[in-house]
Amino acid sequence: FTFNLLCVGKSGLGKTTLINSLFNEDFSSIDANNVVNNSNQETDITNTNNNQDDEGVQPNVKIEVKSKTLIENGVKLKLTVIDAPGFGDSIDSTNAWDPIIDEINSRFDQYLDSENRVNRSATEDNRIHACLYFVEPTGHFLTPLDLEFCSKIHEKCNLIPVIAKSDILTDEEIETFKSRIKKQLDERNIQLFEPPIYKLDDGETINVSKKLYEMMPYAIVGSNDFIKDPNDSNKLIRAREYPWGVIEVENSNHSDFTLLRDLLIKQYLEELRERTANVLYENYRSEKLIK
Amino acid sequence: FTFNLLCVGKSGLGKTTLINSLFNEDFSSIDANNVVNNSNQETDITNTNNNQDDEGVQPNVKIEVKSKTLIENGVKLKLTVIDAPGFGDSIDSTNAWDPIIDEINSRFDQYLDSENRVNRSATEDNRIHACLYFVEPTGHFLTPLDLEFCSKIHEKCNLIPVIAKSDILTDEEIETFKSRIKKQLDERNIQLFEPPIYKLDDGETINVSKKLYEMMPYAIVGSNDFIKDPNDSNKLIRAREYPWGVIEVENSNHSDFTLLRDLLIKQYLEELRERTANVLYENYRSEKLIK
Ligand SMILES: Nc1nc2c(ncn2[C@@H]2O[C@H](COP(=O)(O)OP(=O)(O)O)[C@@H](O)[C@H]2O)c(=O)[nH]1
Ligand SMILES: Nc1nc2c(ncn2[C@@H]2O[C@H](COP(=O)(O)OP(=O)(O)O)[C@@H](O)[C@H]2O)c(=O)[nH]1
Repeated sequence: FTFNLLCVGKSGLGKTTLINSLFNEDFSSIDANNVVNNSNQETDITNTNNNQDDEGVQPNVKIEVKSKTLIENGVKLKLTVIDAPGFGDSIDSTNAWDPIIDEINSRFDQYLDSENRVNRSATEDNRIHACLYFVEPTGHFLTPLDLEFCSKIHEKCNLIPVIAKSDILTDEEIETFKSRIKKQLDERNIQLFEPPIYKLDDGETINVSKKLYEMMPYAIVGSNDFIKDPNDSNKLIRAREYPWGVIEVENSNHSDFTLLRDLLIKQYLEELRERTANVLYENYRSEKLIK
Repeated sequence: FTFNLLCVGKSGLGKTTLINSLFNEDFSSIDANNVVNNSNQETDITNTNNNQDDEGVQPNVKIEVKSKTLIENGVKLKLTVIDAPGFGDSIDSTNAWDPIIDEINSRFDQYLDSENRVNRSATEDNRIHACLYFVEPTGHFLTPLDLEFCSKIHEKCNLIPVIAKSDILTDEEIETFKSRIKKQLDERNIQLFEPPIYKLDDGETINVSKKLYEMMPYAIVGSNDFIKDPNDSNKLIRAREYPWGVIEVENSNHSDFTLLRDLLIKQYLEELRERTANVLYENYRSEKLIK
């Protein structure tokens, strides 16, 4: 039972911290497997020009893979986090999305090959089941890079944008920012993962699903630090302590963290895997066969 | 009596809010004068390629100028804020610093010309007296763009880097971030504005000057919102209200805002103008005469 989560965003947006908070693990202590491909050459800014082909800039983006086996909902889950350090960190981020798109495609290809083999039941599903895209909390708009990346990835991968480090914005600023972001995404027909609604769902369940979708992009906060739970001094909770107050990661008045955790882990993990298999992979497969 | 302040940083880092907070004014309501030069053509990302010359990328950065007459320390002051919208906001930020360097140079040239005229006493000093550079509060390091810009500007302009929206970082994270930033700047010999120490200064004054320098880059917070002063309900103070607490802009436990205001306005305004005239402009002038 695998779950493969792609995390994309500029350095310093709290990606590592959020993954640790979501899965209650420490991912920073694992050694990453670096995917060896074109973009993993030791290119720095001066080298980039030497690597130019007709497509232009060779992006300085690596693909890093870390796996852990967890128990989630009583089930053994192999969680793999795919990170893309370097994305958006150079002065010139042209084509920064290419190594990431290549990674998604190569995992589709890998599955395509394995489907054609004799011993299919032994296939581990390495396809990307969801992409968490971290948006800088400027309060203004999605950047050109945000829009370019999202438009390139939403048809290959379940896209879940999040507003990183959203504690920087007041509730009012979050509202304004979210509605502007959604408008920009709509204008470009960029599709986000939508929790499916089933015929047999009751009203309550339907409302929860709808709310999960309406609240995107999730304004999230994560933390590697713990304090005593003010309501239960025997428990520890993740928090960020400031001179002016304490932000509690799991407090729904403080951020949408619990909504993201519900979507990603507690309620829709299976739906994310299914949409990958039945819709996104099938689209990839038919496009490939047509060519 | 003029003070010309250049503000540079990506969109959404709170530049407008900080200027309003520093000078207790509303700069967003003034119409900006746009400087008409090469980079002011309506270039968007697709056009950029058409404008390439041997130097490569034509940056999509404008220069905007806004002026207000204020009373500071009982003196009439013409404050001019020079902004560079578009800086760092494109997918490719190569050469984004060029329009800004051009602006500094053209103001030096303007002063050079006016020095050669008959009626010199009527000359208004339009040279850039200080540059506030806004660093994204990632908590990690200065970005390649930060370093490139700072190394290009520090010999032309009094450089004062600030950590924008620093309320996103805990006190501990600010300490780590500041020492990494200073190390990176030292490694490249990037010089920041240093409050001068005079022979007749007493020990107290010397300590204040040294502290102002050691605390750079200033971890700042600004706000356009006001609340009642908890200590004096007849007064209003700038603040940011969150579900978990209230950040007070002028509270020195909450940010270095008051230190920046001391440096920029209350104590070293004259020193900034003098260093521009006696050191930075003189260097520019001699280099120009040599050529
Ligand atoms: N204010 C705030 N800071 C955060 C949050 N998450 C992480 N940080 C801090 O941001 C810095 C960078 O976090 P990190 O997880 O390493 O970011 P990454 O480079 O995207 O992996 C660290 O100092 C974290 O403590 C958050 O939700 N809010
Ligand atoms: N957390 C935080 N937010 C700020 C701060 N200063 C401004 N903001 C908010 O950040 C957003 C962008 O601010 P603005 O001044 O327009 O940024 P600019 O694009 O750099 O001029 C607005 O929603 C501001 O209220 C700050 O010091 N801390």
